[in-house]
Amino acid sequence: MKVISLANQKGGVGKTTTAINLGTALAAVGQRVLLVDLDPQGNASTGIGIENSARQKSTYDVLVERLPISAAALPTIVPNLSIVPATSDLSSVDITLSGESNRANRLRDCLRSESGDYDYVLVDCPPALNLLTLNALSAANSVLVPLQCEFFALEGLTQLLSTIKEVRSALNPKLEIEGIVLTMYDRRNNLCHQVAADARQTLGEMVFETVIPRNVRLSEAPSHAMPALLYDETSAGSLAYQRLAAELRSRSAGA
Amino acid sequence: MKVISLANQKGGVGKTTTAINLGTALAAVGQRVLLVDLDPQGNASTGIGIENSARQKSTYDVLVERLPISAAALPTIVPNLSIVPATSDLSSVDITLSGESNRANRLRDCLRSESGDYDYVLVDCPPALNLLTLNALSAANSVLVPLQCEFFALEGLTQLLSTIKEVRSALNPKLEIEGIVLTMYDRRNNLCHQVAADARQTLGEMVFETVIPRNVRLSEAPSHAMPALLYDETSAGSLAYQRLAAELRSRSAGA
Ligand SMILES: Nc1ncnc2c1ncn2[C@@H]1O[C@H](COP(=O)(O)OP(=O)(O)OP(=O)(O)O)[C@@H](O)[C@H]1O
Ligand SMILES: Nc1ncnc2c1ncn2[C@@H]1O[C@H](COP(=O)(O)OP(=O)(O)OP(=O)(O)O)[C@@H](O)[C@H]1O
Ligand SMILES: [Mg+2]
Ligand SMILES: [Mg+2]
Repeated sequence: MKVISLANQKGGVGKTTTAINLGTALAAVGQRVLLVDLDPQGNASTGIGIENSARQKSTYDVLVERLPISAAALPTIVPNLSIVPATSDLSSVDITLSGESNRANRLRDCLRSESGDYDYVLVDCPPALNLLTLNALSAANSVLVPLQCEFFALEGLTQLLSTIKEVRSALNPKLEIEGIVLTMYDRRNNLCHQVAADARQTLGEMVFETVIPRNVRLSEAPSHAMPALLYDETSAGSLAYQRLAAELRSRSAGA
Repeated sequence: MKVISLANQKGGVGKTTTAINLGTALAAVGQRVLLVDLDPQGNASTGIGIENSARQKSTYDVLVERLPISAAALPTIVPNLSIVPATSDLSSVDITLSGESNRANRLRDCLRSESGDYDYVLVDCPPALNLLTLNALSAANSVLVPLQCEFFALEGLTQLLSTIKEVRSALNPKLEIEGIVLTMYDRRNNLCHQVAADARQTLGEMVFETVIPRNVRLSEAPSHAMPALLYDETSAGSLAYQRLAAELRSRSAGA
């Protein structure tokens, strides 16, 4: 079982969209995938079609009550893809767990006892370097960083990479960087070219070959409560996430 | 002096872009404006041209050491526009102030003693409903909510509006909603139309007439360390923010 956390404290860069669609693309080729929605906004849960009323058990219960993952995970409309949904209660986790010594390792401990059921676990993080994201980085084998091709997005990367180093020395010595995936790429836009070139120059191999284009079907799909791969399988966005899934598997295999 | 906080826990919706460009548009018509950068990413500080090396005093010192605003505020390349810059230290404020009783009112107390110097104070918030955003909501006369015309963005609005109600009853009884401004509007995109129509239908008068279009000059300007109004004054983005400033002033005057 490989645990990959989708993290970037910069907001709106495509963390949730990547978690949902990469998860679906892996499930589509037979991998058993679990999504863990660690964002109080619950966008991954909504985007994959889990109504609020169905979120009786959630990641809040897993982190705070140590509910086993198997008791919280729900099937989705995608075969081989399950999710532990999120509710807005998650935003109080910083306060609820503030006295606990082991509070950053809660998710890691819960996932440890589930390792037989899934091939991949994808954790969708909120846009902050807070206790929720720390739980995701502590539990992860690797971090996948969606990077929007925009000026502000590049600026936040240094902070994120230094946080990953801190987590590696304090909480999770084996934490690796799975890679950086360029998102919302618009080939007509000079700034995009520039940011992408800068990223490849400074980060080299860490940047995935696959680039996710800006594609309206990716942003329409959540309003139909399904991943883009089901909403419009041959759209540029869906095809890009299928390529990303293939590249992810070949990079891990080669490792 | 009117304190307006730019808040929305959904990431990447245009909080920083609105703070910088609305601030500049108000300064351009003679209003004395202070930006307060409350985001550990420091995007507003970078976007207005404040190098990291110039951020010796920052919002961290204001919140934690109770440094007076006048000792932290820096002039910018825009006449009439100053900024209290942010550094990544801000991300530890939750922990540093965790034992303090009055921790959500730190910014409010600091701004109280500055009221003579500015006509407007715009506070740029991080994408989270955390202690930093609570400080901004406690200090504010009103909240301006940038709303991206996307499905996920609409979903987060309910959480934000209920947090504003909670803050009104617990911390700041006079907190009003200045309005909701639609951002990154692309008239060729059906989803945009739909989200904009939904927002106007459910929120009515709260939604500003002025809509900010998706405009590449707005995302290019920060890489030149200046607001779009200086980078390209006649671009669609700049003109929209000038209209927004005019509408903001006429809405307040009419109040
Ligand atoms: N490649 C793409 N093309 C077009 N739209 C996209 C693309 N990727 C994401 N989006 C849209 O952009 C917005 C931001 O994406 P998303 O919500 O996935 O980012 P996020 O990093 O998870 O945001 P947050 O920081 O709030 O958690 C969403 O409305 C989404 O539908
Ligand atoms: N109207 C617009 N047209 C085109 N690009 C825009 C527009 N508004 C903002 N952007 C770009 O979109 C990205 C997100 O905007 P911005 O950083 O202002 O959002 P934010 O809400 O402050 O994000 P965060 O939640 O991370 O603080 C930035 O790269 C910005 O340059
Ligand atoms: Mg998200
Ligand atoms: Mg911002």
